[in-house]
Amino acid sequence: REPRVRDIMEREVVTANPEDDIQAAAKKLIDRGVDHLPVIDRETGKLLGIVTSWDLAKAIAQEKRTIREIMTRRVVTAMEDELVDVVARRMARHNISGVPVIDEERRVIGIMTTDDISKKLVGGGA
Amino acid sequence: REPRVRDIMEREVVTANPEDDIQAAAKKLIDRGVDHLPVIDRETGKLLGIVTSWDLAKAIAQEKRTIREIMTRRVVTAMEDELVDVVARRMARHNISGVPVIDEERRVIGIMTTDDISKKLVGGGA
Ligand SMILES: C[S@@+](CC[C@H](N)C(=O)[O-])C[C@H]1O[C@@H](n2cnc3c(N)ncnc32)[C@H](O)[C@@H]1O
Ligand SMILES: C[S@@+](CC[C@H](N)C(=O)[O-])C[C@H]1O[C@@H](n2cnc3c(N)ncnc32)[C@H](O)[C@@H]1O
Repeated sequence: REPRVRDIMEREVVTANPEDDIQAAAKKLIDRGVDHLPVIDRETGKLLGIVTSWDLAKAIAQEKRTIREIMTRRVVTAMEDELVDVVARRMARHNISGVPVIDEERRVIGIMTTDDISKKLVGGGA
Repeated sequence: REPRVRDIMEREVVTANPEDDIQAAAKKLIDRGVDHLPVIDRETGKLLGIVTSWDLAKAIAQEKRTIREIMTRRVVTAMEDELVDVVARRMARHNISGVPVIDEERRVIGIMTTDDISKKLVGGGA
């Protein structure tokens, strides 16, 4: 059986708010050892954008200060019932390392990264 | 035939020097759209450490200024004739997304990331 996103996605997602400052976002990434922060609207819980450690590198290179300035708004996402290789192709096409997994109401229910795909390839060996 | 590191590694590696400042390293990552910078000794060409966009996030969180302060010195590496799944297991064990590929003299001849492994899984589909 072909693996689906729900089989390998992480369900505990670290998220950010658009009014967070860059240092608060950086601390979340460091505390949890992750690279991706979906940005969530506090009122609705819906996906607004995404910030990665790469965007924080961009903040240093371009001297930007807030999450709103550096977050990507057109987010590439996945649904949990999609085939992993279809989503892996989508990530390769956009040169990105991870996608938030959303439900029909655009709420974030998980995240899948190329690290998760690579682990699946070797039977999750760690 | 089981894929080996040489079959999927990137051969054009973006590198940094230990005396680079953080903004110079950030600009290299952004200009090339990558996350990993092996740090190379200018005199010998040998691998000294590694800096990733995650380390730049750390520099923001912890207010550090130089590559020397934030680079990781004990670098997890691979040789080009190793099996991809052996190296993928090594990356999963260390929770890292990429390894420099080195020769017998510890010179960097390539880099392999979980993005490269994920692309290989789908036949490099882009
Ligand atoms: C081109 S990628 C290259 C670096 C790295 N591999 C990464 O995924 O961040 C960097 C840019 O992609 C964006 N990005 C990352 N994941 C994304 C996603 N799921 N949807 C849209 N943009 C995304 C980031 O916000 C960042 O601006
Ligand atoms: C624990 S990982 C988690 C974030 C991300 N997945 C990454 O690979 O950077 C972050 C730390 O791993 C280190 N790192 C990344 N690649 C490495 C490698 N090949 N060998 C040793 N350390 C590495 C980075 O320098 C950084 O301090």
